[in-house]
Amino acid sequence: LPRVIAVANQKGGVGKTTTVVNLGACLAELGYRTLIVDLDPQGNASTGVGITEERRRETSMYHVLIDDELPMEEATFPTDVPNLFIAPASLDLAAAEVELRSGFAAELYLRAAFERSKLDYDFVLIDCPPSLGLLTTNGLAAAQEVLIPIQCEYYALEGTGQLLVTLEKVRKKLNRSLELSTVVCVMYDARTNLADRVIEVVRENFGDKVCKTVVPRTVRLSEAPELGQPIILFDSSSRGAIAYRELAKEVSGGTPPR
Amino acid sequence: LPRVIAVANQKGGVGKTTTVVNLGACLAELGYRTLIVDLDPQGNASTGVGITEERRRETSMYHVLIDDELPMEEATFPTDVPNLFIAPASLDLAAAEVELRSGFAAELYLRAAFERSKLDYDFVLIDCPPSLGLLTTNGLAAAQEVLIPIQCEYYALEGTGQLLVTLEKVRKKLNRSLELSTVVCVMYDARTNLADRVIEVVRENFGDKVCKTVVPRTVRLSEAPELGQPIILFDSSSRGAIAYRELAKEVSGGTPPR
Ligand SMILES: Nc1ncnc2c1ncn2[C@@H]1O[C@H](COP(=O)(O)OP(=O)(O)OP(=O)(O)O)[C@@H](O)[C@H]1O
Ligand SMILES: Nc1ncnc2c1ncn2[C@@H]1O[C@H](COP(=O)(O)OP(=O)(O)OP(=O)(O)O)[C@@H](O)[C@H]1O
Ligand SMILES: [Mg+2]
Ligand SMILES: [Mg+2]
Repeated sequence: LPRVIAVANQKGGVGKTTTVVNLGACLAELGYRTLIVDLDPQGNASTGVGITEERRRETSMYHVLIDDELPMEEATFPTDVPNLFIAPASLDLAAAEVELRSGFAAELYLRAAFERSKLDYDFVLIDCPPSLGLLTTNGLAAAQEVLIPIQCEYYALEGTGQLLVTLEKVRKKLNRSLELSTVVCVMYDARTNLADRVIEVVRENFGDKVCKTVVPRTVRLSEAPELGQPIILFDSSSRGAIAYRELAKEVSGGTPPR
Repeated sequence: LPRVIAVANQKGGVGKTTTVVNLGACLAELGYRTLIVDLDPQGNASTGVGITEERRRETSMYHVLIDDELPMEEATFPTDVPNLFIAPASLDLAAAEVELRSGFAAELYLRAAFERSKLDYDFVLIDCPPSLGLLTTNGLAAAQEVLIPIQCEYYALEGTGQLLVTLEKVRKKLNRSLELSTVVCVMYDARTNLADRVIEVVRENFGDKVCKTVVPRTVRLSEAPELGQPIILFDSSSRGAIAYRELAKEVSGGTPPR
């Protein structure tokens, strides 16, 4: 059974997508069969692994959520990275938020989709949009673990309280097994000691859930999405690639099962 | 009557709050009486001008939206910048999204609040959360203009189509006078020519709505929120302060009326 990890934080632009794409690629490189599920209507994770808008219109996570017979396999594509697969988002996913709300148990559509699918993976990473709405709740209800990326900037600290309250609500009402397993400090900018103060606060609040690996802010990481490539393809020896490889080892705990 | 400008973009972390706080402060410095309305439950704009969590719990935008007799004046506070005022957000604003949805014309609560208030300002800037949900729709329905900050990075380009579709829907169904008046390129990082390519695409798509002023990515801008100060108080001669002063002149067109 795969480890299903929702990558969530309602604060915007804190590296959720960048972490899903690059942690996913590095887990795949280690030999873990990994699926990225893109729940953000903007489809940044789909773009980040090179899936064009056209391809997404055919079948995407929108169709899987709306049609309760369609298994994940029907909307899953391979990527340029061996062992890495993607179930892309499309723009009509934004409409799903409204359409799902009218049905019963609207928060459990993704979990139901996982249950009717053959998830032949070691890891499933779910990229959530920057809100605590229905799409993110679906992601949290379908996962066993949550990974929170925290940007090393001041505003990013403010939202974590609200996120923990939401996680608790989801755990009580929708998903007893949900656990905050991993916190990752990202976009660390050595030019300011603000970043060090943020990391200190994060370690105080989250203790040993915080990864030792800190992802630096690097230009190459921000350039890779334009070519639709994870950093290990775009610039394999860059600081960003090294950091996400370290993170993949830390999250996976070492050698793949296959 | 004030110019009411909603600052919106569902892509997260693209400088909405930073633009509201600093454009607001620079308009105030020019002599325009300016109100910041914080519609984001995370309350980053409130923090950015130094309003503490405790102060927000008393009265905030949550109370104004929920209580249809409370005028904006009851939830408005002065800031350390002369001429700059704030109607802060509080965490319970997230609950408002659910509570408002059950009433009639849920999208028009903010407009109704403006109509029952004495808005004695030259500018009202509304900081929207990173989604196209009910709070953002309230902001768009209550404004006459929209300002879209666009981060000079690749993923940030993807969401603009979805945003334009939403603006059109709001214009047709809720607010005939809504106009996309201003697009600002922000967080420009000279270390990569990706930023130049993004600006080129933005100017192609939005023509003369795009401000000449481009806000650079600077460490000082990211440090200012920790002290709860706009950049003109935190480091008045920095590149960030210069850029937002230029932007304020461009948006206001010059001399204040008072
Ligand atoms: N470590 C990093 N170094 C440099 N740039 C980064 C890094 N991580 C992310 N970025 C860039 O910062 C921007 C925000 O990151 P990203 O889109 O991954 O955040 P997000 O949390 O997924 O955003 P949203 O809230 O919109 O979903 C993107 O343009 C991305 O390329
Ligand atoms: N020009 C800039 N230079 C450096 N840092 C910046 C700049 N503009 C914004 N930032 C920083 O980038 C982060 C994101 O900016 P900000 O919070 O203003 O974006 P936002 O669009 O309001 O985010 P959200 O989508 O969560 O509301 C913040 O930590 C902020 O301090
Ligand atoms: Mg994202
Ligand atoms: Mg903001």
